[in-house]
Amino acid sequence: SRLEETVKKTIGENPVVVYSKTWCSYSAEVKSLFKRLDVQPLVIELDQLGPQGPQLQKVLQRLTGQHTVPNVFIGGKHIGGCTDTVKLYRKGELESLLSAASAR
Amino acid sequence: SRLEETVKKTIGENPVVVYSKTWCSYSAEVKSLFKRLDVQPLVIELDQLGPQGPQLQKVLQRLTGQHTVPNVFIGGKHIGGCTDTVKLYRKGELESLLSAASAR
Ligand SMILES: N[C@@H](CCC(=O)N[C@@H](CS)C(=O)NCC(=O)O)C(=O)O
Ligand SMILES: N[C@@H](CCC(=O)N[C@@H](CS)C(=O)NCC(=O)O)C(=O)O
Ligand code: FES
Repeated sequence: SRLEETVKKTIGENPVVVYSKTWCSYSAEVKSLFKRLDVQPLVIELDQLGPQGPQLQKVLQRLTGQHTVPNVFIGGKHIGGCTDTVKLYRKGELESLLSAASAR
Repeated sequence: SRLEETVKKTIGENPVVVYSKTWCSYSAEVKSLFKRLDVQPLVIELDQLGPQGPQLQKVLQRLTGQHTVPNVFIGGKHIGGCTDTVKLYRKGELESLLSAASAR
């Protein structure tokens, strides 16, 4: 679908992408973690896109199996949600992924 | 207002009350913390009450200054959100509050 192609293009062209919701504390945690790591993700707030928001969320589920936010991609690779991202950070792996993706 | 009286009655008659949303991970964290402490809060899922949900959320904001979920009460006292509740737990104060409220 065209929306699916849009998502693939987005994650392919941006080192770090976070699909988020503005009111969601888990989304806020992930955004603030990247900020602390001096990374500027492309943030897509699904609640600010009108009817396209839920459509995007369905496409993301089709592409990644994940229907929740935040939904994080680094170097075009699906990372996961908040818990997954924080886990990788604590293992020291997040920063290597970010360097490999030239995110910083 | 009548809704305000309902809330006051609810928090007055139940040792632990959590105003929550079913999709929210912060709300889930608070509910799971109480479960681990062997406490059965009265949980009110604001997203499952149709138009009354947002109305209740406004009443809670008027009563507590807090417009977010989760919104936690123990022994009729406003505790706060997820971060506040977890903070009290780590300080060892949550369990005293729960005992005092005969929550367990
Ligand atoms: N363990 C996941 C939890 C993700 C989750 O449950 N996200 C919620 C919001 S906190 C969600 O997307 N709920 C459904 C929705 O908002 O559409 C993570 O760490 O990201
Ligand atoms: N620090 C607060 C954060 C509360 C918060 O921002 N809650 C969000 C959901 S995670 C919220 O209620 N957003 C507005 C809404 O859902 O109506 C806490 O620990 O509870
Ligand atoms: S909506 Fe509350 S943590 Fe995501």
